[in-house]
Parts: sequence; C-alpha cells; structure tokens
Amino acid sequence: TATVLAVANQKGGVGKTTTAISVAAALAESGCHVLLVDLDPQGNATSGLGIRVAVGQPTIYDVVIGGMDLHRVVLDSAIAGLRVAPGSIDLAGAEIELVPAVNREQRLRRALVPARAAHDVVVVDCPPSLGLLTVNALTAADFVLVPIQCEYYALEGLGSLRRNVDLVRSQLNPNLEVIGFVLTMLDARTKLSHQVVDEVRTHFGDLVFRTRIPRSVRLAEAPGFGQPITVFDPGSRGALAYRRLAAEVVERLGDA
Amino acid sequence: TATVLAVANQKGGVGKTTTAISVAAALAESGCHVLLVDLDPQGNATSGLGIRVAVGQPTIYDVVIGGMDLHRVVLDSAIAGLRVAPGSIDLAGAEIELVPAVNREQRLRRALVPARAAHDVVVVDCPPSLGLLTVNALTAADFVLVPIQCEYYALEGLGSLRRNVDLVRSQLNPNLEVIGFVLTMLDARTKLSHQVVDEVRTHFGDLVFRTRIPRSVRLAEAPGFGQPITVFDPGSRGALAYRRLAAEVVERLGDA
Ligand SMILES: Nc1ncnc2c1ncn2[C@@H]1O[C@H](COP(=O)(O)OP(=O)(O)OP(=O)(O)O)[C@@H](O)[C@H]1O
Ligand SMILES: Nc1ncnc2c1ncn2[C@@H]1O[C@H](COP(=O)(O)OP(=O)(O)OP(=O)(O)O)[C@@H](O)[C@H]1O
Ligand SMILES: [Mg+2]
Ligand SMILES: [Mg+2]
Repeated sequence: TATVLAVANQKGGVGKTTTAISVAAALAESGCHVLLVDLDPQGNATSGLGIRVAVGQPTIYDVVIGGMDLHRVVLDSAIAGLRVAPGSIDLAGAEIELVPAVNREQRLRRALVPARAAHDVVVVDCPPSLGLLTVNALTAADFVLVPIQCEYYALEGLGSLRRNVDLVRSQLNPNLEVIGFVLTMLDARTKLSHQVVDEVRTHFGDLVFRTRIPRSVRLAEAPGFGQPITVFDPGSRGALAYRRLAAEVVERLGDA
Repeated sequence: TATVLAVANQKGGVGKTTTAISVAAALAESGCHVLLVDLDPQGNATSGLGIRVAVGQPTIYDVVIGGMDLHRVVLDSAIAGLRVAPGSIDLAGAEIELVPAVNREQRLRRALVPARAAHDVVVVDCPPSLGLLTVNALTAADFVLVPIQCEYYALEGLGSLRRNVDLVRSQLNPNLEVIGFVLTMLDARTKLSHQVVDEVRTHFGDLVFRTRIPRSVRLAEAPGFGQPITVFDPGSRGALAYRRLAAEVVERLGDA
C-alpha cells in the first residue's frame, strides 16, 4: 500500500509547495502513481500545477470537514501518473471548524485509506503553521519531509517542529518518522547559506539529505506556467536537484 | 494617540517580519516612540532584535490569552525609542484556545489601549495565516501594511487577504484601512520580478508604495546578529529602502 509523505515546516516561504510539487512530479516521471494533496488554504500546490478550481467544485475541504469521499475530489494533472486533491481558500476556516469536531486530528488519515490502495505515494503539502491542518497531515503520514531554507530564521523554528512531530507520534501516530531535512534556496555565493548548511548538518547529521536545492529563478518562474520544474525546464539545475532528491527519498523508503 | 499598524499577509516568507522590524527601527531612529508587537508563534520579530525570552517570562501570549497588562511584558530593545512586546511559541496554541473565548477578536485591541497613550506608533508582526491571531491584529489596527514578494505565488493570495480585511472592517473594526502594498525581495535582474511589479501596480495603483525593497543578502544576515538593518548595515541598500518606506508611511499617516 502507498506511503504517505507530509511536507511540513511552520516557517513560511521555505519551499514546502515547491518541494511537494517537484518531488511528486519527479516520482510520477519515474513511473510511480502519485497523489498530491493540497492542504494549504492558499492552494499553491493546486495552482502550481495549472489546476483552477471552479466555485462550488468539491475540494479537500469537503473531504476533511464534510466527510466527502476522496475519490470525488481527485483530479488528473497534466503529468502522467500524478493526480491532485485540490486545496481551497475554504480551508482557512477549517482550522477553526475542526476545533470542536469529532476525531478532528484523524480526518485526513481516514480519508486517505482508499487512496493508499490506488497509489504508490501520497504527498501532502502543508500550510505554514502548526495548527490542526498540519496535525491532520502528520497524523495521516508515515513520514515527514522538512524543507529548510538556507537563512537565519529557518533555524529558529526547528525545535518546535520536532516537538510537534514527537507529540503527534506519541499521541496520534506511532509510526510517524522524519524521513529527512532538505536544504532549499541555497545560494552558494553567500556566507549565510554555508553557515546554515553547517549548522543544520551539526544538528541533524545523516537526517539531512545529501541533495541540496539551489536558489534558481526557473523554480520561481515554473508556477506561473502551471508546470512543475521537471516539465517547465527539464534540464535546469532545479529539475536535476529535485530528481536527485526524489531518488534519495525512494532510497530511504526502501531502507525504512 | 498612537497609530497601530498591522503587517500582514497569509503567504509565508514574503518579508513581514523583516518589514515590521525595519520600519519600526527606522521610525524609532527618526524620533518616534515605537512599540513592536510580535504576534507570530515563531517569534522572529523578537529574536530578530536580539531578544531572548526565558522560560516562564511573560509574553504577548499572556496578554492575549491570559488578560495580563501589556506593560508587564514590554521590553526595551537595543534601539533607542523601540520597545518590544515579545512573542512566544505558546501562541501556536492561541489560535485554538481563542476559538471558544469571550471577545476573542478584540483581545489585542483592548490590550493595546494603554500602549496607544505611551507610544507614537505600534507595529504588529503577524503570522502567515488568516486565523484568529491575524484577525486580532486587524481588529486592533488602524492600518494594514501588506508586503508582497516579487514572485508568482505572492499574487495568488491577495484576493483572499483583501476579502478578510473587508470582513474585519465590516464586522469588527470600521476604521481599518490598507495603508499600502510594499514590493519586497525585488531582484531587478529577473523578468519575473518586473512582471509581478507590473501586475501589482495594475491591480492596486497608488496603494503601492513607491519604495521597493531590493533582494539583498544583508537583510537576510541582519537577524542572525539580532539587529535591524538600520543598525547592522546603515548604509546598505536595504537600510536606505526601509528608511524611505518608513518616511512614505509617515507621509500617508499624515494624509489620513
Ligand atoms: N530553490 C528555489 N529557488 C528560487 N525560488 C524558489 C525556490 N524554491 C521556492 N522558490 C520560490 O520561493 C517562494 C516560496 O516557495 P514556496 O511557496 O514553495 O514556499 P512554501 O514554504 O510553500 O511557502 P508557504 O509557507 O507560504 O506555504 C515561491 O515564490 C517559490 O516559487
Ligand atoms: N529584501 C530581502 N532580501 C533578502 N532576503 C530577505 C529580504 N527580506 C526578507 N529576507 C529574508 O527572507 C526570509 C523571509 O523573510 P521574513 O521572515 O521577514 O518573511 P515573513 O513574511 O515574516 O515570513 P513568515 O511568513 O514565516 O512569517 C528571511 O530569511 C529574511 O531574512
Ligand atoms: Mg506553500
Ligand atoms: Mg514572519
């Protein structure tokens, strides 16, 4: 059955969506059947793949809050082997609506049960917070992949992220493991980037993926064309780096 | 009495904290008495000014959730004229704890009443979400300053941000106005940046500040030294841009 991979970090703008889309696309390219779940109210993983959600069209919101079957919202993307459960701005209210709900942390986990049989990998893009949406993703996941931007503030939040992962593992999902930390937006010309790389490797050792994602404007341009980097510019440094990262993820899943 | 300025955008990593710290520091440098309120659970505005909160030390969490008097948490920063109401990771729970609370949207507004008499400007740094913490900031504010990163995803969320501002104005705070949109991390070498600049100016016209903040590694390095850019590298492009922005903010406040 499928592996569920949450891409999470409460720090904003560190490359969660870019990593979720790029890894999902690279895995699909290598022959996997992949489902990308967009759990962020901003819906960037959905629009980054060129998918527009019409008013009234069911989304992951209807699944998590309304109990709708997942297969009723899943869409094909333009990439063979990659399907999407689109996000929507309605999710912004979900954090509050989930508070009094029954089984509020397990909603996504239950909804993904049928998806596990139909796919090899499910990738969940999380919003920049440690609220109930991210808790749902961590409860549903087998592994969590943590993008870390090569900048100072990126180091600050890692302590509370790990505490939250430990909390979810002890209370809600005993199987949850950190599959690794991936350094993103690495600008090899700056001292700052190298300082952050050194610090992250000191803290997390082998948990840090060997692959590092360079800062590259092509990665920032791709979402404007509704394409993952592997399609938008297949030979670019960003595409090569994310294919290597996807291969490392598969390697680690095999070891698990 | 003081003007309260919320710095908000639910998109992550667009420069909210950097803008809040830099504008607050530039205003203090020009002689204003400024209070910076860190409403983000990540506490970046607090650490970006070199302030470490000890375990058990009261923070803005105790004010918003516990009803503590604001003056009991306010600290001096290293910058003359700039004081800080520090944030803390406890705020991560505040989104959920506020849901059933009485007057849950007005908590910060009420807490800031005494601060309005003691300062010229109060700047509130918001987390990357449209939850109850940001709603508290918008309810307490006279104006909202919106940083927009010069990248594709930054354009997507502006519609829902404006809807939320309109919602808060109609339901909770009739005086709330958007003081302006400031373009951040502008890399003049990329086509993407110029496309975003054009698009934002088409949408928002004169609401867009003339000052644009360039992408500059000195701005990313400053928080590692616990200093605002105006102190860390007073002659840098980032410091000059933020001083100009602060002057434009004052100009617009005068017109209001
Ligand atoms: N390696 C990279 N090089 C250059 N730009 C990048 C890179 N990775 C991501 N970006 C750009 O940086 C911005 C932030 O990335 P992204 O939106 O993926 O982060 P996020 O963590 O998902 O943000 P949020 O916290 O808002 O969900 C986007 O505009 C994206 O296109
Ligand atoms: N003009 C700039 N040039 C280069 N780097 C910048 C600039 N402005 C901010 N940064 C860096 O970019 C990152 C994101 O900025 P910042 O943390 O201020 O954004 P934010 O909107 O507050 O993020 P969050 O959504 O997590 O609160 C930080 O590492 C910061 O140091
Ligand atoms: Mg994202
Ligand atoms: Mg911030």
